[in-house]
Amino acid sequence: LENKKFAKMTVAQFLIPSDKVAHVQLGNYLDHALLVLTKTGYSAIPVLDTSYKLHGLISMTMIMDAILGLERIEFERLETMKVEEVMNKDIPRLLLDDDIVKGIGLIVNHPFVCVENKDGYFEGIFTRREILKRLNKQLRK
Amino acid sequence: LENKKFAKMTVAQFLIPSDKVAHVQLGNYLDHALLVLTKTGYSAIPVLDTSYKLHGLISMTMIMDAILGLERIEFERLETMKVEEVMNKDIPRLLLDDDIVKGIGLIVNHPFVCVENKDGYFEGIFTRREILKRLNKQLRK
Ligand SMILES: Nc1ncnc2c1ncn2[C@@H]1O[C@@H]2COP(=O)(O)O[C@H]3[C@@H](O)[C@H](n4cnc5c(N)ncnc54)O[C@@H]3COP(=O)(O)O[C@H]2[C@H]1O
Ligand SMILES: Nc1ncnc2c1ncn2[C@@H]1O[C@@H]2COP(=O)(O)O[C@H]3[C@@H](O)[C@H](n4cnc5c(N)ncnc54)O[C@@H]3COP(=O)(O)O[C@H]2[C@H]1O
Repeated sequence: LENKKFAKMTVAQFLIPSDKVAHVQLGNYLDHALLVLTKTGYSAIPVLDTSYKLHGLISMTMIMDAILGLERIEFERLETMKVEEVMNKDIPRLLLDDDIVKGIGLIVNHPFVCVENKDGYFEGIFTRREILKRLNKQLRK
Repeated sequence: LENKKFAKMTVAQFLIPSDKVAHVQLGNYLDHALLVLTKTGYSAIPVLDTSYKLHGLISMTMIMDAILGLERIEFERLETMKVEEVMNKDIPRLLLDDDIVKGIGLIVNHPFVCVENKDGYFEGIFTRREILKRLNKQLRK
C-alpha cells in the first residue's frame, strides 16, 4: 500500500549533506550573496555562522526587494547591507530522525527544509526533488 | 495500492489555470521582468506572446547572469535587453490530457511545467506543490 512505501522512513534517508549545500555566512554583504546565488543557480540558500549553526534563508527575491527603491534600483545597498538584515529567520527545521511524513508535510509549502542536529548545527537539506524522485520511481514499478 | 491513487489521473486535474499564472510578454525589457518576479515573489515564470502562445521561461538567475559583468553588475543592460535574449526556450511541455505519471516524471527536475493545448496555446502550469499536497494527504489517511 502507498502508506507502506514511504512509511517508517526518516528524513536522514533523503538528506543532501551539508558539504554539498551552497550557503552564505552571517556578516556577508548582499553583493556576495547575490554572486553565490547567481553562480550556483539556486534561488534560495541557507545562512550559517562560522560554527555551522543555522540562522535563516536568503533568496534572490529578498535581495531584490531590499534594493528596489521607489524611483530606481538602489544597487549601492548591495555593498552596505548584510545578509542578516534581509534573510528569513522564521524557517521550519527538521531533525535527522524525524519521520518522513513530517518532512513531506513541510515541503508542500517549502521547496527545501534545513535539517539540524539537536544542538542546532546544520546537517544538510531535505528537498522536494529527492521525494519526487522516489514517488516517480514507485509509480513506474 | 500506491499506483492506483495517482493512476488514471491527468495533468488537467492538477492544473493552475493561465489566468492565475504570472507571466511576461515577448518584447518586455529585463527591468520589467525583474519587477514582476520581485513583486510576485516567483523565481521563474513563463514568457508568452500577445496571442498567449508559450515561448519560454525567465528566472531571476537568468537575468542576473546576463547583467553580471567581469568588473561590475551592468545594471544598464536591464533597460536595453529583452526577455527573449535571456529566457530558456528549451523547456518541457505537457498537454491537459497527459497522464499524471508523465507530469510527475518531469517535475522531478522542474519545479513547474507549462501546459499547452494542441495548437501551442498556454493553458496553465503543473507544479510540484499540487502533487506534494496530494501525496501528503494520502500518506496521512
Ligand atoms: N545546480 C543544480 N543542479 C541540478 N538541479 C538543479 C540545480 N539548481 C536547480 N535545480 C533544480 O531546480 C529545482 C529548484 O531549484 P531552486 O534553486 O529554485 O530551489 C532549490 C534551492 O533553493 C535549494 N537547494 C537544492 N539543492 C541545493 C544545494 N546543493 N545547495 C543549496 N541549496 C540547494 O532547495 C531548493 C529545491 O531544490 P530541488 O533539488 O528540490 O529542486 C531543484 C532542482 O530540481
Ligand atoms: N506567492 C506565493 N504564494 C504561495 N506560495 C508560494 C508563492 N511563491 C512561492 N511559493 C511557494 O514556494 C514554492 C517555490 O516557488 P518558486 O517561485 O521558486 O517556483 C514556482 C514558480 O516558478 C512557478 N509558479 C508557481 N505558481 C505560479 C504562478 N501563479 N504564476 C507564475 N509562476 C508560478 O512554479 C514554481 C513551483 O511552484 P510551487 O507552487 O510548486 O512551489 C512554490 C510554493 O510552494
